[in-house]
Amino acid sequence: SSPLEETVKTTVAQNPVVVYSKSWCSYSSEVKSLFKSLQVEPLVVELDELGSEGSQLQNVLEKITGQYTVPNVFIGGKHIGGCSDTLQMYNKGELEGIIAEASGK
Amino acid sequence: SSPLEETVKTTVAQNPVVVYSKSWCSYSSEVKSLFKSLQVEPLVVELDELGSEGSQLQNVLEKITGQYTVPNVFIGGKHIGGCSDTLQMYNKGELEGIIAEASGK
Ligand SMILES: N[C@@H](CCC(=O)N[C@@H](CS)C(=O)NCC(=O)O)C(=O)O
Ligand SMILES: N[C@@H](CCC(=O)N[C@@H](CS)C(=O)NCC(=O)O)C(=O)O
Ligand code: FES
Repeated sequence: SSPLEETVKTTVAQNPVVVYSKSWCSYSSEVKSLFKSLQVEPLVVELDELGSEGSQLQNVLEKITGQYTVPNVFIGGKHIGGCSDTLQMYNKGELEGIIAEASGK
Repeated sequence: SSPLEETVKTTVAQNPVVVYSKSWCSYSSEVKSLFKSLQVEPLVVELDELGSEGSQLQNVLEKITGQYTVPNVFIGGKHIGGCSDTLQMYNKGELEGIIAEASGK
């Protein structure tokens, strides 16, 4: 496991909600807005603001999760998916529960 | 008016539906899918596939329309807006009419 892989694994283990995002991407904005409306403050990693490390991270995320696209969402260390996956969970009433669990509530 | 400005003006004048897009952008995909579902074939310009001309075009579009973001949609030479604007027009039942008009039907 590479250092960058370890970094990602540590990040998602230590933060209840993590969003790997791109700052100018509307799907990423939608997911960030959703969490904000639930009064949750995710750790947001803007891949486009990290120069070459950003694309390396995007590749590592694909290796770990099978998902190359953004947004890439983790809750309680668990890979949730992208924008549609997260919205679907919210619409099914499942999202708030797993957030509460991950936040140790 | 610069050559590139003239290019854009000619493009939107000569093509009933034009979408300035980015190939990996989900909002751009949504708009392209909408037109496809209406059996309309827009002229699609993928700005990310045009190297430096792509970003120049994006700047020219902002100069002409006031809109920097993608997708950037024109129907019958008229600036419609982005993804939300186009979807809103569709939901109001206005989109199909202006497409028909622009296609000379
Ligand atoms: N269905 C996915 C779509 C994800 C997607 O296509 N993301 C685009 C941006 S909107 C992407 O990551 N494209 C490649 C890139 O930006 O590197 C979701 O809901 O998250
Ligand atoms: N509300 C606008 C959002 C447009 C937007 O923010 N587009 C993003 C991509 S999803 C953009 O162009 N960002 C700057 C860029 O990609 O250069 C719409 O519905 O089209
Ligand atoms: S880049 Fe446009 S929706 Fe993600």
